[in-house]
Amino acid sequence: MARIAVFNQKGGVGKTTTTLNLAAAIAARGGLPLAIDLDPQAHLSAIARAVPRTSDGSIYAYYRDARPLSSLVVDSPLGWPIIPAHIELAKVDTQFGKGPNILNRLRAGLARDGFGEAGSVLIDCCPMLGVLSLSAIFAADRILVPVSADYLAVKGAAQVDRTLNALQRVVGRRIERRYVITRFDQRRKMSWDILATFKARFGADLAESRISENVSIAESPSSERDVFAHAPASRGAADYGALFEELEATGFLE
Amino acid sequence: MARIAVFNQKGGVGKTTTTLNLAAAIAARGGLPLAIDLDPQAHLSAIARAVPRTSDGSIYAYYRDARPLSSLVVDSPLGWPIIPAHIELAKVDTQFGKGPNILNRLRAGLARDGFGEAGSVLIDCCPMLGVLSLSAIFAADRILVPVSADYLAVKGAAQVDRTLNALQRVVGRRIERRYVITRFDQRRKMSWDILATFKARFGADLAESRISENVSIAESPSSERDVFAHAPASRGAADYGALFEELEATGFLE
Ligand SMILES: Nc1ncnc2c1ncn2[C@@H]1O[C@H](COP(=O)(O)OP(=O)(O)OP(=O)(O)O)[C@@H](O)[C@H]1O
Ligand SMILES: Nc1ncnc2c1ncn2[C@@H]1O[C@H](COP(=O)(O)OP(=O)(O)OP(=O)(O)O)[C@@H](O)[C@H]1O
Ligand SMILES: [Mg+2]
Ligand SMILES: [Mg+2]
Repeated sequence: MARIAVFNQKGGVGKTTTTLNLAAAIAARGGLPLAIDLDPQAHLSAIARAVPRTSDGSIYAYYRDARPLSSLVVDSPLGWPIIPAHIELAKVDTQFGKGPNILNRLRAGLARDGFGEAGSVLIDCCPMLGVLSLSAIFAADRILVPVSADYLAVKGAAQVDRTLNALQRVVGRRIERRYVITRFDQRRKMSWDILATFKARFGADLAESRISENVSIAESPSSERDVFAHAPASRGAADYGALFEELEATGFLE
Repeated sequence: MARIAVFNQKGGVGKTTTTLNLAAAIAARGGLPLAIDLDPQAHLSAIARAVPRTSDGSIYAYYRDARPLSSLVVDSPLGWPIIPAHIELAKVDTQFGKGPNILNRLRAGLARDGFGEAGSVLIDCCPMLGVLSLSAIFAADRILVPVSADYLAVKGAAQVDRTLNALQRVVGRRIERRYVITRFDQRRKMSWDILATFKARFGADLAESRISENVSIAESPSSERDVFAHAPASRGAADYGALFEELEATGFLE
């Protein structure tokens, strides 16, 4: 089963939204998703009503005290478990040069506790290419890259591509990735131009399914729910359902 | 004249877009804006066609070699000057604990060269509360906080508020701030609910002017232009013009 880093160094492209709704789709289909919030801003944890009062209950405790990851898993009203983040997690990003092994610690922790063997692990990354996000990329079997359908995100997607290719030389293996267009507004010519650009650039690495700009997707966090619970008949729910189907069928979640 | 940090630790809320279009509005009115790109992802620099080939031509050279900031200013086809960023700037964010004075170096550099005395300095921040963004906040006379009209941005705005209040105790003075709602979609009930929430929370710190969700704003980076040059008759141009007028009239740009 897969360990998937949901990564894009560009801000606001739908990483948290995609982690939330993909985990929900997996759970609805009887899969066993585990979410790991690796963003000190802890937005996914907040939606899951799982933000710990102190960093002791967060993934920072793994880094600081070597607490086993399995001891940090909490259930959530969303219906699937999460290892929450905490603002103190930001200290990890300042630890470059404090030992090259920091980048491998997450991978080691997941392996030690057997995460990703029976179910899918989805790691929500912060919008920065630092120790945390690199740790997620190194820990993952594959990378899911949400890219919003706007020009500044196109620039960001090109950077992600270059970054992953550079990292491949470091890790010595192909880093499997899938780009997913988000916030696609079919009424805008820009959306279609960008779709063409992404198809040309990413080819088979671009998911067929795209996520429409849909108010239900934007609304669901306010009631601390995923889009399926919040608005099951919405376009947003349909689109995330279709994305799940495609990733499942193409073995991306294995 | 003002040194303004355009800051929000949440990603994708319109920091770069607001820096771009506010600088353009200031320049159009005969002001002398200077933009400083403090985001290693250098999106503003890219729109300005000013990304330097090596970090020698970027603000990283100030941090690494103490090159004077005035020597790093370049003109741009946008019509106003910029000190560009570079991916190597990310190294600065890993330098917490390498001396408390790192947070004051930008402020000192601006003062040394007299920036912000004759014109407005706008500092585009990255979506992280690290050394770079904190440096911008410490260097600035006031903070402009774009917040997009969606619930995850509401969470982010609350965090910004708490952060600025905490920093006030550190710097020993009130940190003047203005919140600006961006990506406001008047057709969505959510937008109006969020507007009410922000009014209640931020009161007089909330700008009256808000920036509508407008495709022209999203398109302008693709032709490396601001929205006034790209689509002068658009709603986006009108909204950024109105924001400029309000900030000017209320002395925020002084
Ligand atoms: N398809 C969509 N339709 C409408 N709104 C969306 C959609 N996808 C995301 N959003 C909204 O856009 C905003 C940014 O999304 P999100 O926070 O998931 O991005 P992110 O990449 O995790 O951001 P960050 O870089 O700050 O972590 C959120 O308010 C979210 O609700
Ligand atoms: N008012 C608007 N209408 C339409 N699109 C907008 C608007 N404001 C911003 N955008 C688009 O939203 C995306 C995010 O904006 P932008 O990159 O300026 O945010 P940011 O806060 O600087 O992001 P980051 O945190 O990654 O630096 C961009 O593609 C931009 O073109
Ligand atoms: Mg996020
Ligand atoms: Mg930006």
